[in-house]
Amino acid sequence: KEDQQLFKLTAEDIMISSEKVAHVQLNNPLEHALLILVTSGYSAVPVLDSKYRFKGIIGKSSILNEIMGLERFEIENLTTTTVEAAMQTDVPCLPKSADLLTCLKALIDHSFICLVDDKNYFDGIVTRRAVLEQLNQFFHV
Amino acid sequence: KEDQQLFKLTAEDIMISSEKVAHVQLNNPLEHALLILVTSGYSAVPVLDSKYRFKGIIGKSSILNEIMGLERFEIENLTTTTVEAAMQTDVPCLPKSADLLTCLKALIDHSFICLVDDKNYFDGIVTRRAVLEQLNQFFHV
Ligand SMILES: Nc1ncnc2c1ncn2[C@@H]1O[C@@H]2COP(=O)(O)O[C@H]3[C@@H](O)[C@H](n4cnc5c(N)ncnc54)O[C@@H]3COP(=O)(O)O[C@H]2[C@H]1O
Ligand SMILES: Nc1ncnc2c1ncn2[C@@H]1O[C@@H]2COP(=O)(O)O[C@H]3[C@@H](O)[C@H](n4cnc5c(N)ncnc54)O[C@@H]3COP(=O)(O)O[C@H]2[C@H]1O
Repeated sequence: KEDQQLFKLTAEDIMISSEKVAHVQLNNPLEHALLILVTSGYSAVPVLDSKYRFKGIIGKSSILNEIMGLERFEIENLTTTTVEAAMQTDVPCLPKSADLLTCLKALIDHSFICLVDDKNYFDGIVTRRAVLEQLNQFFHV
Repeated sequence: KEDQQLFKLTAEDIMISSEKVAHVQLNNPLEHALLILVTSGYSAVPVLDSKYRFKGIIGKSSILNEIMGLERFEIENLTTTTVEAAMQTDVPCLPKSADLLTCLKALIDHSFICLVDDKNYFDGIVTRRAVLEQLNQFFHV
């Protein structure tokens, strides 16, 4: 039955692997992160260190919060603030062996989940779109 | 069986109704839309006309594209450009009577779907989060 197919899938089967994921480095200035976000069109992307370990995520929301001062735009913050200072770190991660239902549960409150190995090296991301696509196929057979 | 419960749900059962949805008006300057997006934290929100009819959606991505000039930030565009000039209009809508599987299919490529009646009056939105939450409950019984 289809049930078996769906439950056998893992994050690795539906993930966007690391080389295809737009990301930034910890010590990049915010200006660089904003450029990556605007050219890719993504709301948020992972932040990695120089050894490719996962550190957090940075989005347009956090960058806008940094530059919208009370009176005016503080554009100079884009060159003086680093990604490390503005990123979110309290985000869940999963191993790429996680099953689809574990991914589904984690994606209720997050647009994407980062996949890391036991030494925190970055493997890729699983997105809401990928899980919704599998569920759509499951119900429409 | 649970199957029956899931398939009986409609968009109206899981939607965020219009009075709880952050939105902007067609003729607002972009500066106003940016303020709503930054204070609410949302990536994008619906655009309505003065009679509460749905017109499109406006997000941080479209606003940033308007103000990031080639050489420098063109902040003045925030006061001179209207929401109508920068919004996306080719987005799908559904009636609030749509069933859950119809919502699931539409949400594969959109973070949220606007719900409108037959005269295009805005009823609310259905989000990926709401559908993922129902599917999570369905599989975890
Ligand atoms: N260039 C594009 N082409 C086609 N569709 C696009 C698109 N950009 C965005 N979308 C659509 O809009 C949804 C929300 O994108 P958002 O950028 O807010 O949020 C994205 C983004 O923050 C991140 N993301 C997705 N793919 C990425 C990648 N290759 N590299 C880095 N981050 C990625 O994961 C979130 C969820 O992605 P998901 O695919 O579930 O959901 C995406 C997708 O359905
Ligand atoms: N203030 C908050 N409190 C708790 N969680 C929050 C939150 N803001 C964002 N999130 C979480 O982040 C996800 C992506 O939000 P985003 O703003 O990119 O994308 C949002 C936003 O553009 C829009 N949206 C959601 N609720 C809205 C509302 N009340 N008014 C206007 N737009 C809304 O629908 C998209 C999808 O929403 P969804 O709930 O599926 O998914 C949300 C939710 O899981």
